[in-house]
Amino acid sequence: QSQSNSPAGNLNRVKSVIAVMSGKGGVGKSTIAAMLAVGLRRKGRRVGVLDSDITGPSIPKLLGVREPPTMSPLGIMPPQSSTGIKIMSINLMLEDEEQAVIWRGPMITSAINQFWNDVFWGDLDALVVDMPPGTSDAALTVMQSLPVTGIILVTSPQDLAGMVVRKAAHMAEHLNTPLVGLVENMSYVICPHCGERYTLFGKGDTRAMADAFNTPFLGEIGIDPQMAELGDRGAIEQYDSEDFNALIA
Amino acid sequence: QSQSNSPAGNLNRVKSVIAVMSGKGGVGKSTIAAMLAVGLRRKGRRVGVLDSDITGPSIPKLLGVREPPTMSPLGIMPPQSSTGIKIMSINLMLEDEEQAVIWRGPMITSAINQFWNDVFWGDLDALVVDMPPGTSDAALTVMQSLPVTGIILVTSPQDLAGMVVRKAAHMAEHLNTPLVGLVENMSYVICPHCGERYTLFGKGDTRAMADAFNTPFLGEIGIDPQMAELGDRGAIEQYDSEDFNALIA
Ligand SMILES: Nc1ncnc2c1ncn2[C@@H]1O[C@H](COP(=O)(O)OP(=O)(O)O)[C@@H](O)[C@H]1O
Ligand SMILES: Nc1ncnc2c1ncn2[C@@H]1O[C@H](COP(=O)(O)OP(=O)(O)O)[C@@H](O)[C@H]1O
Ligand SMILES: [Zn+2]
Repeated sequence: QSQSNSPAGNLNRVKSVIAVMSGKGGVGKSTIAAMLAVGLRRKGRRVGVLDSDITGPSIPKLLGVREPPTMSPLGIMPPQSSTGIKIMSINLMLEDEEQAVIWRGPMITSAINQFWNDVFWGDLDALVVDMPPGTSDAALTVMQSLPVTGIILVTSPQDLAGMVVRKAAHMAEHLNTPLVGLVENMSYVICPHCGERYTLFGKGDTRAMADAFNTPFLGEIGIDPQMAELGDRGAIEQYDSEDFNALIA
Repeated sequence: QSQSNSPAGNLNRVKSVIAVMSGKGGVGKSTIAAMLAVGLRRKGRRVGVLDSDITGPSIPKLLGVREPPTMSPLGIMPPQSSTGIKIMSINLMLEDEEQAVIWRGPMITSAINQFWNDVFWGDLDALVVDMPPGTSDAALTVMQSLPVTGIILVTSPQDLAGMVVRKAAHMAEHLNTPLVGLVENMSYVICPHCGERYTLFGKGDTRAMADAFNTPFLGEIGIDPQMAELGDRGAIEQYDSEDFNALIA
């Protein structure tokens, strides 16, 4: 399981690894990955999040964590969020969260391998892996080097997004990585003035996509300004909504 | 200018190369790149679009082009959109637009180099380059191998997006690639029922970002369901709006 340089790889006991992927950027993958960890944590599970988006990391900001990891004889010790979610991300190792990480594929691959092998995650019920957009080095490294239990695919209603998300689904099939299910995000919006519910990005064919890949449709999430705002303030752990509760149930 | 295997590299006369970048996915980068090309074409310019998002290509779908490129003694001949915009994208070379392209960095780099060196673009007033999310192989290859005249940065109002877009701006600075300006997309929405204008993703600090990078703020674009719909139908060339006209002016 581990080509670790540190004892961590041999000490870690991670029961399941859930990768959250979309292929397409901006569909809400990181927010849903963070909320999945929050939901599991609310049920008392021991949870970690591995941010495999090396050049566009969002997890520390969403969960309000700025503290860098520390080194110990056991390995790299991941900082924790306010509710006790362990986090590992390249952004925690930068002086400034806006610093560019201008790395080609091999550096991305070795960073992800280090996050899996050399971080002392300890005993976890679940490790959530937030994936970057695309089907390149990071996605290959996660699916080939981590014992991924399953992938949650996130899409938004537009055909354009769906086309790229299907590429990610095909990638999972090629690499024999099971799909846990498919979530549609940004499905509708409710006007704060008149209360009408309407769609901004059309009516997606996400259920048909779930059927095509023989995987459950896990539900729709509406656009909620409060989610974006709490995410920007590093307080996504305070977010609560019917859509998310139904998803995490 | 060219390490070309074909005569194209020596015959092409491209007056300017404008890269549209964000670092963050889903902010509208591809749609704005396509609309920039459409706007220039409406003014009678000879325009091409190079889709450097190899694993998540959107340009052919937005511009409604399915015809594959053809080989000629001059090089790879790019198909054209209905209004005459030349296009080159990996998606035009696939049997099925949903097929996954599971390539690591070096393959991505060589594809982008081929799109620049071996495609017979001919005489162009402008080549628009649509960039993928991230600051990895594709972005490095475009900035190091193409004579980029300038970069248009696209962000959305959320702080989370802004943080990652600033990484892209820092990358451009490190690579001495000039910034043309900064566009904020998804800035507001107008309710189709009551006509109220409101924000979904907060009030961005994009003007402050433009100042910080000493580059012009090029304007705001609202969320318009018609833009997503025309994009999904491959008819973005029919889109028209005050926000876009102000941007392209
Ligand atoms: N359902 C939603 N309602 C409101 N804002 C959302 C929603 N989903 C995502 N967002 C916001 O949109 C932005 C993009 O989401 P993010 O999780 O970063 O997407 P990805 O990881 O796919 O690029 C973030 O600022 C996030 O807060
Ligand atoms: N201002 C807007 N109004 C409505 N839909 C938009 C707007 N900007 C982008 N979109 C839609 O959002 C999706 C993402 O846009 P895209 O151009 O693919 O972003 P990126 O290239 O940054 O990933 C597309 O389906 C597009 O049609
Ligand atoms: Zn309304």
